[in-house]
Amino acid sequence: MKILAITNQKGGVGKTTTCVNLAASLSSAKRRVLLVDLDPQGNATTGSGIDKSALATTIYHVLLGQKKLADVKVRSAVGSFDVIPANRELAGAEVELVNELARETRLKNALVGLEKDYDYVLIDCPPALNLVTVNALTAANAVMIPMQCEYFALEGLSDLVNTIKKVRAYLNPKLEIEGLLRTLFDPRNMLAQQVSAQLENHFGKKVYSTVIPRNVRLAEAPSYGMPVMYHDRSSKGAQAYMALAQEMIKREKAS
Amino acid sequence: MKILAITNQKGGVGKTTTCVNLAASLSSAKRRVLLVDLDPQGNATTGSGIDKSALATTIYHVLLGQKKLADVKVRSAVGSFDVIPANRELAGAEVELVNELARETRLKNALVGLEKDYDYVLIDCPPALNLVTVNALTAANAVMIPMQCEYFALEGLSDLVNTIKKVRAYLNPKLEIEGLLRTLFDPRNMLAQQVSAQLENHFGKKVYSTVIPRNVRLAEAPSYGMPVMYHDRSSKGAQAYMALAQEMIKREKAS
Ligand SMILES: Nc1ncnc2c1ncn2[C@@H]1O[C@H](COP(=O)(O)OP(=O)(O)OP(=O)(O)O)[C@@H](O)[C@H]1O
Ligand SMILES: Nc1ncnc2c1ncn2[C@@H]1O[C@H](COP(=O)(O)OP(=O)(O)OP(=O)(O)O)[C@@H](O)[C@H]1O
Ligand SMILES: [Mg+2]
Ligand SMILES: [Mg+2]
Repeated sequence: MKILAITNQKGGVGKTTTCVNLAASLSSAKRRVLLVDLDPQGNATTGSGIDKSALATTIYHVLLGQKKLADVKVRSAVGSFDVIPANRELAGAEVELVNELARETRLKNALVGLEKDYDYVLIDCPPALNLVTVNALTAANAVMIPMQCEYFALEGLSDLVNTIKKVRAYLNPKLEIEGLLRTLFDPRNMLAQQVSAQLENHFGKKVYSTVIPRNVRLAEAPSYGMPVMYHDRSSKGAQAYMALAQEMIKREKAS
Repeated sequence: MKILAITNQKGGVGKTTTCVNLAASLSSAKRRVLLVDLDPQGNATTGSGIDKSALATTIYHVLLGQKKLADVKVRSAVGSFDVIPANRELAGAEVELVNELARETRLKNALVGLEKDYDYVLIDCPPALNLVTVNALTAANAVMIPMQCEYFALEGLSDLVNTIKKVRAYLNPKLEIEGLLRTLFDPRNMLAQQVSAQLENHFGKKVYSTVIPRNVRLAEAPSYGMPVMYHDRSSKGAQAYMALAQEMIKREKAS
């Protein structure tokens, strides 16, 4: 089972869009997928067609030891993948977990025993390097870093890489960066091309060959509560995430 | 002295871009401006041309009571405004402040006595509704909400408005939403037009008439460490932030 943390503390780089659309693309390729929403904004929950206001229990209750993952699991409205939902309550977990035992391994322990149920677990992280994100990095065996090819996103990369190194040293020796995903990419933009070239120079093979273009269909899909492949299958956005799913499956087979 | 918290927990909506460019535009209109960077990413610090790695003390030390604002203040490289810088160390403040006395009023108390020095204090907030953001809302007398006209940004608005109401009720009775600023606006995008119309219907006069268009010069400027008016003064981005400064100055005079 691959447990993939989709993370970048820079805001608005396409973490949630990647998580939801990759979940749908992998499940349409017959993989069994669990999406875990670890962001109190609950965007991955809404983007999967789930009504946040109707939820009695969420990932918050799992992290605080009050519920098991199976108790809070729901099905995506469209696209046949399972979701561990989140809502605003999760914002309290950061402070409440600080003085608790095993505060960094709450998610990792909750996922124990699911190996036979899923092929992929995709974790959508909040835009912060906090205890909730550390839970994701401790539970994961791979990290995907969505990257908008702009200056502020590039600036934050070293802090993120340092945090991953620390988690690998103290909490999760298996943790590896699987790849950097170029998102919201506009090829006409000189800056984007320059940043993209810097990523390839610096990270080489760790940069996915699939590039996600800026495509308005990706921004529209969440308002219909569905992944883009169910909103407009022929769109560049839908095609790109299906290509990413294929690239990941090929990497699985090669390893 | 206007103390403006520039905040939205949705990531990547243009908080930092607004803070830096508004600081430059107001100071070019002969207002005395202090920019406070409250985000551990330190993007407003870098966007003002300040080298984060060379800083010995930052806003982190002010919030923990180790330094006064005047001790950590630096001058922007270009654009003649003062900056209270931030770096990655600030990420620790959230947890360290939790059990401290007056944890919500640290910034407010630090700003006491500056009324005669500045006309505007602009606070760049992190993408979260956490204790650091509550410090900004408690210190502020007005809130500006940068809003990308897309679904996930709209979804988060009610949580933000509720948080502002709570801070007003328990910590800062003067706190008012001054306005919502439409950012990264692409008029060709149907979704953006729909969301924009919803904002005007719901918030009326509280929506600034100035709209910030998507303009690549705004994304380029930070890589030169300067506000966009010093990178390309004739660009749509620079013109829009100068218009915003004028709109704010007019609102000041009217009140
Ligand atoms: N490739 C794309 N083309 C067009 N719009 C996109 C694309 N990817 C994401 N978006 C839109 O850009 C905005 C930011 O994306 P998203 O919310 O997925 O980023 P995020 O990193 O999860 O943000 P946060 O840091 O707030 O969690 C959203 O409005 C989304 O709909
Ligand atoms: N009007 C605009 N036109 C083009 N690019 C923009 C515009 N405003 C911001 N940007 C770019 O979009 C990205 C997001 O903007 P910015 O970092 O200011 O948002 P933020 O809300 O401060 O993000 P965070 O939530 O991470 O703090 C940056 O790369 C910035 O350079
Ligand atoms: Mg997100
Ligand atoms: Mg910012």
